Amino acid sequence: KPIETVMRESNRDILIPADLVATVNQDNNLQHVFMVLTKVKYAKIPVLDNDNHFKGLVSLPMITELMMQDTGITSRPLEAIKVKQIMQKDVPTIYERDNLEAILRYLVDENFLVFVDSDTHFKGIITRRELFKEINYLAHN
Amino acid sequence: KPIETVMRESNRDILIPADLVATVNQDNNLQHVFMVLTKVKYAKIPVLDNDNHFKGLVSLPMITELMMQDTGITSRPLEAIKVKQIMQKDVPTIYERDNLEAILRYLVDENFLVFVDSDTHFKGIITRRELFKEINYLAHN
Ligand SMILES: Nc1ncnc2c1ncn2[C@@H]1O[C@@H]2COP(=O)(O)O[C@H]3[C@@H](O)[C@H](n4cnc5c(N)ncnc54)O[C@@H]3COP(=O)(O)O[C@H]2[C@H]1O
Ligand SMILES: Nc1ncnc2c1ncn2[C@@H]1O[C@@H]2COP(=O)(O)O[C@H]3[C@@H](O)[C@H](n4cnc5c(N)ncnc54)O[C@@H]3COP(=O)(O)O[C@H]2[C@H]1O
Repeated sequence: KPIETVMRESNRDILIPADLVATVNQDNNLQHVFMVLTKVKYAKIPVLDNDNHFKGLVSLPMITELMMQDTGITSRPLEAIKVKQIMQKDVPTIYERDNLEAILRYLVDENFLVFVDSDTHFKGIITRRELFKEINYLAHN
Repeated sequence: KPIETVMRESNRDILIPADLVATVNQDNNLQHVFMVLTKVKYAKIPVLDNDNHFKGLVSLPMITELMMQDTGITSRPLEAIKVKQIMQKDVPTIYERDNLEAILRYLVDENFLVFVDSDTHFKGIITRRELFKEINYLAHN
């Protein structure tokens, strides 16, 4: 397993810690989440509860879908709906970051992985970019 | 260079051909592009002209940014603006797909690469997912 052994040798951390990740609270209304996603420009971001537990993921298309009406585009429904009502909930989470082979396999179909502790408190994300940087770095050394 | 030699041995094509890629025409108005991006759910897609030349990339935040006003969210400006006025134009394109090391390096900072011919006609995209599948496949063989 050349890739895994080669990654083991590096001790760079590939986790982006929670305080650097843009998130929203599950009780925020969609007008607020629409503004956050427009400002940060990330395609999808984590949704947390008041105790920093990971609850789901939200993206702009999940919100803009509700704005499409026969008469055109309207933002009226957004103020009354909370993100917890429309967020994606079936999200794989990981508890440890040393099984690089599993991380690589997950990142084939996901843009990033959500890292939590044993109480599902949100700890950060592992992104495809960080894994590519790792593979790139190690391929040259 | 272990990764490159190992990738050379595989002859799977990592290109997603143009006819499978969701695109918009640079003269489409933003109301139309808003609807396409909401339906296909891709974070960013290519913008072409009438002769299938590659012209730029568009994402929902580029559009929703124009909908944010002091009074709230409005879709009124969208019908009168064409996507060519707001699209991202400084996009790296590639002409050949055998230099895997360059592709890997590009995909550290880009979600996908745009593949064109010598006349900048759009031919398809090379995505991070396809490259991960390749690396994953070859790491096990
Ligand atoms: N402000 C910025 N500056 C420089 N490059 C930028 C950037 N925003 C996006 N990119 C580049 O575009 C890729 C795709 O970002 P996207 O927002 O679609 O998808 C992102 C986003 O949904 C999420 N993500 C990454 N960093 C985040 C953060 N700090 N907070 C929240 N979500 C984040 O993870 C996905 C994969 O991110 P990854 O870093 O692998 O890959 C990123 C990165 O290479
Ligand atoms: N309908 C779907 N079915 C299954 N999985 C899906 C999916 N939509 C997205 N994904 C997964 O989410 C990743 C990120 O997609 P995103 O739309 O942010 O970012 C996408 C999108 O901006 C663009 N892209 C990919 N395929 C496209 C297509 N057929 N047409 C237009 N753009 C495409 O390339 C970026 C990277 O795509 P990649 O495949 O590496 O990575 C994809 C893929 O692993």
